[in-house]
Amino acid sequence: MGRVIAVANQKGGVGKTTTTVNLGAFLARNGRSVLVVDIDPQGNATSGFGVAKGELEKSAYHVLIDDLPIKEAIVPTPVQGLQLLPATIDLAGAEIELVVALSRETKLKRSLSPVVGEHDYILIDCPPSLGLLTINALTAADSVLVPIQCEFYALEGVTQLMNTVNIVRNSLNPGLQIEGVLLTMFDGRTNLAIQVVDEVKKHFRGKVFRSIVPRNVRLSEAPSHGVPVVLYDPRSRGAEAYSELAKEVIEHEQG
Amino acid sequence: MGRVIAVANQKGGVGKTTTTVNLGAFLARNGRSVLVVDIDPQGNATSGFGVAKGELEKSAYHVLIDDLPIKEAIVPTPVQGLQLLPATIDLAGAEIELVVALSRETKLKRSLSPVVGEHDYILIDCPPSLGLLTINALTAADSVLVPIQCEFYALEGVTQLMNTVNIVRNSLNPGLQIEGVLLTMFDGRTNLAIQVVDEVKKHFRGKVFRSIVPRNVRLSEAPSHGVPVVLYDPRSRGAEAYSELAKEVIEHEQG
Ligand SMILES: Nc1ncnc2c1ncn2[C@@H]1O[C@H](COP(=O)(O)OP(=O)(O)OP(=O)(O)O)[C@@H](O)[C@H]1O
Ligand SMILES: Nc1ncnc2c1ncn2[C@@H]1O[C@H](COP(=O)(O)OP(=O)(O)OP(=O)(O)O)[C@@H](O)[C@H]1O
Ligand SMILES: [Mg+2]
Ligand SMILES: [Mg+2]
Repeated sequence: MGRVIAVANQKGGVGKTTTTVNLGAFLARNGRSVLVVDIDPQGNATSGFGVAKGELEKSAYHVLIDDLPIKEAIVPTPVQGLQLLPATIDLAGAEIELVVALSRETKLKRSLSPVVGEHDYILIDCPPSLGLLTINALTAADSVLVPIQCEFYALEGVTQLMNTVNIVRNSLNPGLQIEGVLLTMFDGRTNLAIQVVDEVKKHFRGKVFRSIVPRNVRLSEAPSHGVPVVLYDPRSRGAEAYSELAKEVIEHEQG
Repeated sequence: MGRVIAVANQKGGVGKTTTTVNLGAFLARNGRSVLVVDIDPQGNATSGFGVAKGELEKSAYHVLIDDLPIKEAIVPTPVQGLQLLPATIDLAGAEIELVVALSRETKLKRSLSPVVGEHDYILIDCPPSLGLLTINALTAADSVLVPIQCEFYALEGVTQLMNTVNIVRNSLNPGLQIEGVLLTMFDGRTNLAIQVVDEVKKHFRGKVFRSIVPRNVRLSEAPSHGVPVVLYDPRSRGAEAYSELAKEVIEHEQG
């Protein structure tokens, strides 16, 4: 039975997409079957796998708004064992269209139900907001993975995110757990980064992944080649960190 | 008559808040009267000026949703000549509440009208989305300043942003101009950054600011001290870049 993990944080640019794409790729490298769901209208996870958005006729928008069966929109990726539900610019209109839809918060959960049993992991890449698209992801998910950038501003939004997770748990998805908090873009040369790491570990006692993702230019170069870092530069420090993270996530499988 | 500039880009973490706070501070240093309007529910611009959000009774939420006169919510900052309309977490609910409000796109424009004549510049820090808060900012603005991070993913969303600017210009704000495109977090050691700069200059011929903001840790440290970089480390490369930017924006005054 597949585990559905939402990768969410309303703070922008903290590494949600980079985490979804690269964690997904390393889970697949470990023999797991993975589906990545891109529900960010920017479609960065879609291009992170080299999928040309302009040529797609079906995408997450049609699944969420037109009730298109999800299997008709899923596409392969360059990573063996990893498939993708792509996002296109149409999705930008979805938030407003969802506002008036019946049972609008559970649309994604219902769309995913035909494929949940076919994948070991379903990773959902969320946009930088706490609107209806992210709420849909939190409602569909078994757990939420929270990337936190090692920067001052990134600490501010965490309370708001946890409040939202609690609201969703109380009203829409009682089983929603925290998969873990991932520290990203760590630059050991700055005091600020070290202070943020201490702060986060204190605040999320026991929920912080051991793996810390360093700032590593190979992670930001890989998407321009349309592949995850495991296919671009597998020996880079960024690749190693996400490989370690995948091992930790797999450790959680035993519960 | 004050110039209203919206700082917007739905891509997350590209430097919207850092630009609003530091451009505002240097415009004030040049003797201009500045009002910064924070309409991002994360309230990063508010803490970037050291304003304690927890102690605020009035904020952008009350101005936008309860029609509180804006002068009752404006607070001073550590920068002489620069005032702030702060944001608190309440604002997160505003997007949904605005959906059903009458003339919902012009709420901010109407709220600002009492103070437009009192400031030389009003800078609006937008959240990382193209929802009703950002639409309100684009409708209230004379021009939009677009920070673009020198990264691959940051290029993807620009077309979507320009589409939105055109839609707002055609239906809500015929006078909306582009103040300029600002390249941020430039790291000259990576090829990727150089490629992105070339790409952006080609795409926005003539609209790209000469100043390019380098990646500089002093910019990310300053907010943890609750002050803009001009008060934290005025001789840093980050401070110099925003000082140059302020001079370019002032050059536009002569139109
Ligand atoms: N560890 C890292 N080292 C260097 N660059 C990174 C790292 N992680 C992410 N990046 C780069 O930083 C930028 C922001 O990361 P990413 O787009 O994954 O964040 P996000 O949270 O998904 O952003 P958004 O809020 O817009 O969805 C991207 O250009 C990405 O390539
Ligand atoms: N030139 C720079 N050099 C180094 N760090 C920077 C620079 N500009 C911004 N930062 C840091 O990068 C992070 C993202 O910047 P910022 O928060 O200003 O972006 P934003 O676009 O406002 O994000 P959001 O989309 O969440 O509103 C912050 O932690 C900030 O301190
Ligand atoms: Mg993303
Ligand atoms: Mg911001």
